[in-house]
Amino acid sequence: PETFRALGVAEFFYRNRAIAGFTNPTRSVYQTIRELIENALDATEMHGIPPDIRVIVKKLQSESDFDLLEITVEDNGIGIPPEHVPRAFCSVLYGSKYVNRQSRGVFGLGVKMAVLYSQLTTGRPVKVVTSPLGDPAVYEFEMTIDIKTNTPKVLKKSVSRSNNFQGTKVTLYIEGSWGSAKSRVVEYIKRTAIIAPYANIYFRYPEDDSYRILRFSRSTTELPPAPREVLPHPYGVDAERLKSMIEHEEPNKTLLRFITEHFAGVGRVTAAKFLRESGFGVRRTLRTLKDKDIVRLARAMKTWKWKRPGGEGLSPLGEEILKLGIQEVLKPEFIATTCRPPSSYEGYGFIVECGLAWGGAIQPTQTPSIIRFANRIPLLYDENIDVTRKVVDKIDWSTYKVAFPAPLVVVTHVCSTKLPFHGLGKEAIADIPELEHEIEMAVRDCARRLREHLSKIERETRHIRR
Amino acid sequence: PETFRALGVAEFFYRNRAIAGFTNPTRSVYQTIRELIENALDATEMHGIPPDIRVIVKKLQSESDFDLLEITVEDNGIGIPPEHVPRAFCSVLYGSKYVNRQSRGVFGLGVKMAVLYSQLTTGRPVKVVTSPLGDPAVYEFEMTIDIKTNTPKVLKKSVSRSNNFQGTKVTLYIEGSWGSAKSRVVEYIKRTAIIAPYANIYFRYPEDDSYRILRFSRSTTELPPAPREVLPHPYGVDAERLKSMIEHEEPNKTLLRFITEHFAGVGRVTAAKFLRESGFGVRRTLRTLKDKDIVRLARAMKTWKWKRPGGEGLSPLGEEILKLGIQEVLKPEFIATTCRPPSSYEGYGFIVECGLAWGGAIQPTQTPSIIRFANRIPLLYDENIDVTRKVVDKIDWSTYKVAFPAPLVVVTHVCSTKLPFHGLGKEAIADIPELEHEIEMAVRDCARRLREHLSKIERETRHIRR
Ligand SMILES: Nc1ncnc2c1ncn2[C@@H]1O[C@H](COP(=O)(O)OP(=O)(O)OP(=O)(O)O)[C@@H](O)[C@H]1O
Ligand SMILES: Nc1ncnc2c1ncn2[C@@H]1O[C@H](COP(=O)(O)OP(=O)(O)OP(=O)(O)O)[C@@H](O)[C@H]1O
Ligand SMILES: [Mg+2]
Ligand SMILES: [Mg+2]
Repeated sequence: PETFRALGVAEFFYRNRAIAGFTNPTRSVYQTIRELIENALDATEMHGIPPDIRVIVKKLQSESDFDLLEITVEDNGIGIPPEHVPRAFCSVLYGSKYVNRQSRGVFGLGVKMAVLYSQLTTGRPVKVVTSPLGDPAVYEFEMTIDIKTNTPKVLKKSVSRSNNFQGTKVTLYIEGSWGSAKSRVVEYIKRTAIIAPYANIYFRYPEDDSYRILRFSRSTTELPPAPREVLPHPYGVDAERLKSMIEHEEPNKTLLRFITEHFAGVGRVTAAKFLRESGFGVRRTLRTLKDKDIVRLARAMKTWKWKRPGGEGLSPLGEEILKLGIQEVLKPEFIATTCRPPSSYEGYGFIVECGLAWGGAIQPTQTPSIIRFANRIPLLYDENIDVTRKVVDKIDWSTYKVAFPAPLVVVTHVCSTKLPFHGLGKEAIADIPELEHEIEMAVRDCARRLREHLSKIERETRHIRR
Repeated sequence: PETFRALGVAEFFYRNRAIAGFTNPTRSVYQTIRELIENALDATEMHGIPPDIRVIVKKLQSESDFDLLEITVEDNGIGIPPEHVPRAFCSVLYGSKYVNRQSRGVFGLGVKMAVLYSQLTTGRPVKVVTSPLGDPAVYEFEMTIDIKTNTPKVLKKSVSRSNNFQGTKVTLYIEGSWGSAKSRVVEYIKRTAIIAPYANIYFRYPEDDSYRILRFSRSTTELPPAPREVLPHPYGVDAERLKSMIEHEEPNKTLLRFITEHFAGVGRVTAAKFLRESGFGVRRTLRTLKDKDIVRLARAMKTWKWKRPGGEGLSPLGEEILKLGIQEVLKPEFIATTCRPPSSYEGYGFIVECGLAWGGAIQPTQTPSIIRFANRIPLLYDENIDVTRKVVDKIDWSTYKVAFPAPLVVVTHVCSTKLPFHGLGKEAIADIPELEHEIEMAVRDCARRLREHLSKIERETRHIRR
């Protein structure tokens, strides 16, 4: 006889933490650090604050085969209001990024996974010091997650006067393998800095019996435009979502008003045309819709010919940052960059930017190397199921005069209000057809310019030989 | 200023359904069907009942660009007690497989994802008819999920007298792309049947404007031994889990009794030795343990030299079923199979079985083809991040006299009390080091026998030529 039970959501993610990137002691160290850094960058850059980020990894006296690490990430961001701190750090599925806007964070889970991992390896509470924007006080918390109930346990809390501190500082204690994680963490931070020339990043970490410091100083205070929250697009609708939107609306509102107010890029004329052609009265009120009408309305919205979403609210890197970053990290002899026009999938807008680097300091490889970014996050793992790898592998590079081994690196950045991540660990992007198409167009665009460059070199070489 | 909110767990999985395999209208059809079939097989085979499974896919009149499908899966399994039916189908993270036992289901999520998908595409409720083992009544339900609260809404419920029906029948209405899903679903069902010669499987599905029937009749009523629930192993422990186990115990129980009762393969002598060597009194009671003692105890358990888990409770396919299945589906000229001794990772036991097929009806390919199974589930997607693909690709096949293109297929089956799935869609197995090692040993074992076979053919061919 089977024994039924409900599993608490915190317990579910604790048991299945491998699915959120906490697979082994090396990757868990990497995931912990990156979740904290991504929160810090969201808290600064998305709010017009040039980021000052400090990342300190300390090795403490370990009582096991693994390293005992103290991880601290500090930022000068907007901070967290004290009434939200306990749940933001110790209640799974709690956050401020559940809106239709481009951001690094998406699941309301990241820092909680790190806290869970810290708790299960060391039992030590997470320490958070924060002073929210405009608040003269500084709040200090020490907390753990009660896994059974998914609620925070605040062990210590204090308030003090701010001495000019504004932002957030998070400290966690975890067990893991620093030795094998180090190169990945260093690479992650370098790549983050490369595409964020407006950020100061200070990274101090253990090396042999001492420490090493990696410092990136900002070369500009000019930030990219902050991403904006946008209304959903009709192509992203489904019966459940529509039902939920209607439930929260005034019952006497007309369908015409409902559609123009709730959906992006739908003006009164378009909305009226859509409603009439789909068999709905423009003055019909929401209260008159039965469930099967809502299903019919959702279907009609999904199949009608709307103007597709543009890049509204999106914040791409820009070709200048992409070029500079590629130059700095790869030191190639040739670079081609491109930015595709905005596109969308299922109603979510996205923009693909691509850079191709050739020669110079690049080591030849049997297949093109790829460097991936998504919503400004460097993606280092799970390359084999990433859409960029798929695109780069299906291209016949001989048509672009490339013969392997070749010194070729393809760099891609995708930004979107909803990135189609493969997994909760945010490491690979799924091969959604529209996205795959745009990446392919971008790569081929750059590849054509590489071909011109290689042809030019070929002609010059023949010329010299005469 | 950021707006904080808690996201309900049902809403989280609804929004992120792509991460659970519901990525597009083709794969969503596949995922819906397989989640139902896996539940049906768990309900029969794991309880000593030779499975009779009926899978009916019907195309209904569609009002959109997509197919409207009625999916029905019926089994003769142990059924579901009526008090559990609503939550089993309409409350995310509810199920009977949260125990340490080999089963197809693991997350308590699968059928709910199918119900969510059905609800958001068609708005129609799920229909469940069930008669639990030993219960003369038949219960019929029509239900939906209230996504906001993660609770079931029972729209209809009726009880009637059973006319010999025992088992469960689930009917869902979904929108999706049957045309592109068909070949995957057919392949999934064929592969399921191939390794379950004790099952009757009847599959009726749309083809052109009509239907096609695929029928597998059992060739034996002998079932493999049912997997058994086993105690956790000390290597699988962590501070949180230990704390939770201790909280549920009598406070006056001694550490010695606690360890021998709660952990697999730990006898009194071993437990006493472990406790003394780790600095804990054997008669010390649980109530005297502070949090930091529990952390220290967990660490000690993780690093001590315990006898590793064996295959206790596991139920492998067996080489006979593996051979017969490979013969039937691939019709090769040569087969080698092997079963590795039980191994474990992080305290979870697993067994790797492998088969290698060569020639005959197999078409030559540029790299070896692979056919994967895990806990008897055929894995058809995400091959590129599966551990079997990684192992097969890193082997230098020329040492086994294989030159590509070659007619070579590698078949693997892994069974475990906890499969290291990459994602919630249960499609690929992560490359845990111990697992990767065992799969490599198994493949090389079979490859050596292939080499003997190919050498023999080589010698015979040279012989004939003289
Ligand atoms: N350094 C920080 N500064 C300001 N706010 C923060 C910081 N770290 C976390 N937060 C807040 O806590 C919330 C929860 O963080 P968490 O990492 O768990 O989720 P997320 O970033 O929203 O999504 P994801 O799971 O993808 O990381 C965030 O949404 C944000 O509002
Ligand atoms: N056909 C069936 N016969 C008997 N019990 C069933 C059947 N289908 C579902 N159940 C019960 O409902 C529970 C929930 O099913 P669900 O598919 O959501 O989760 P699961 O199978 O436990 O795990 P997974 O998410 O990996 O599929 C199961 O654990 C099982 O107890
Ligand atoms: Mg985050
Ligand atoms: Mg299931």
